[in-house]
Amino acid sequence: NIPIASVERVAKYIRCLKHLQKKGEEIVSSKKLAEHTQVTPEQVRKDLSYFGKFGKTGTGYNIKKVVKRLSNILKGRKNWNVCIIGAGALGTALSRYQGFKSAGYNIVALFDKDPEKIGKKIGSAEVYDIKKFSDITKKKDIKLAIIAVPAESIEEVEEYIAKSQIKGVLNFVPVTLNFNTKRKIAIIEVDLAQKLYILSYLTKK
Amino acid sequence: NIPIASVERVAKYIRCLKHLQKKGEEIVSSKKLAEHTQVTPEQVRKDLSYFGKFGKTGTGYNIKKVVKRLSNILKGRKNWNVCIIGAGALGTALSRYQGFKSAGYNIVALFDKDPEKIGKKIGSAEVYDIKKFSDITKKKDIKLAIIAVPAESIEEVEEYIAKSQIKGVLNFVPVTLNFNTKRKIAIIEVDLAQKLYILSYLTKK
Ligand SMILES: NC(=O)c1ccc[n+]([C@@H]2O[C@H](COP(=O)([O-])OP(=O)(O)OC[C@H]3O[C@@H](n4cnc5c(N)ncnc54)[C@H](O)[C@@H]3O)[C@@H](O)[C@H]2O)c1
Ligand SMILES: NC(=O)c1ccc[n+]([C@@H]2O[C@H](COP(=O)([O-])OP(=O)(O)OC[C@H]3O[C@@H](n4cnc5c(N)ncnc54)[C@H](O)[C@@H]3O)[C@@H](O)[C@H]2O)c1
Repeated sequence: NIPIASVERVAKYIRCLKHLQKKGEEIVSSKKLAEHTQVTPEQVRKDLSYFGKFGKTGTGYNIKKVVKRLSNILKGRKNWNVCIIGAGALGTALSRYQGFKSAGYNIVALFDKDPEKIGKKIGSAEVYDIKKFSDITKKKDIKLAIIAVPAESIEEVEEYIAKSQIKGVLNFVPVTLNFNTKRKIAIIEVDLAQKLYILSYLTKK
Repeated sequence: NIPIASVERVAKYIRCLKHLQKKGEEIVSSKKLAEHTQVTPEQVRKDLSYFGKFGKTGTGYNIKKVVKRLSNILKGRKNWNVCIIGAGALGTALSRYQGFKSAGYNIVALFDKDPEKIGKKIGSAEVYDIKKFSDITKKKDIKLAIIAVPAESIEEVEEYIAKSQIKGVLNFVPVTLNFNTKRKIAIIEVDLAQKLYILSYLTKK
């Protein structure tokens, strides 16, 4: 059972390693990986040790092997079908973001209640009526949902999610979620204001 | 000089503490704060020790005092003026997000090159011509910029930023930034795909 703090850092390592891979690099030292992600080399080695024994040559880790193993363990499957609830400004931006697709997360549906938006195509996915949430998420094997609706719509969305087979939720709405179901639903909250706190700290010092 | 990993956790603590404050709570134990942010109580106490001596009663920390001190140190000033470069789907969503304002980060301008967007009001800020970037950021005392343009526009935006007085940048574009200037510019990259890696790990186990 890997500590969540390690999982969070490993997501950063994967991104950094894929970036190095694109530049044609094949080996990386724990020192270099540490510098790119602002942790210590010891922390990098400790985090990676949760994911198995990586044969370390004199010069470092084999990037291809490490990316493959870390991604497999974090993702569990090669591709995930993801939906976005709320086809507004944020939902639209997320639906078009290529970074999800290149990480193996395919946005295959959006849901909204606005008749002006239902039926539209955004990115490579269609906007469906939220009333059809359960049917469509089941049909398209969607287990993950991104929530991007106004705060006042949260209770209604919680109900649709509870009655579906969604297992994980990425929540952008500044409200604590509660699902009226016995099924375990993983929740990650995103608050971009946290990034600005960190940025102002780095800027002022 | 506080380790960046601590600064990142402290941004989470602030958010959690403000949430408890809203619920009317006045004291919090390091155990409770740890549970809410998925770290150990020891880590909480160690992180807070970088920010000063917090008189700890038998039951815990005074929420009001801790939020005030952590925010002051992370922010350095009560309010920051922030601009968004790129008034597209993502830029629009960020401009309307109330979470920035309640943390003391005021979106006071957006910049774009599309004549259809220049002059529009989004959230409580106006969209200006990117050509006027230097003048307007100087006039409005803007030190932080959020970048939300397509990848192909990055070089042009880097030049505008280098020639301005921007000191910190929150970058949503999946490109490594380089600024042709001696001035130190803090950079934080956001890649929401990382959140999905963590979510799929939590979902599958
Ligand atoms: N956490 C962050 O960092 C962050 C950043 C930006 C925005 N946000 C949040 O994201 C949310 C969306 O922001 P936005 O600017 O895209 O808003 P928006 O108003 O542009 O879009 C909201 C969309 O949700 C739809 N909707 C409303 N009720 C619905 C329901 N019951 N079922 C399905 N769809 C419904 C609307 O029709 C609309 O299309 C807001 O809650 C905002 O606070 C968070
Ligand atoms: N990191 C993440 O998690 C994440 C998530 C979503 C989107 N994104 C990225 O954010 C960026 C914006 O996405 P979007 O969906 O809002 O795109 P968009 O096409 O809707 O908006 C881009 C805007 O930038 C403007 N623009 C283009 N060139 C410009 C220039 N030189 N100066 C000023 N403005 C300029 C366009 O006119 C447009 O208004 C993309 O690079 C996308 O990959 C990142």
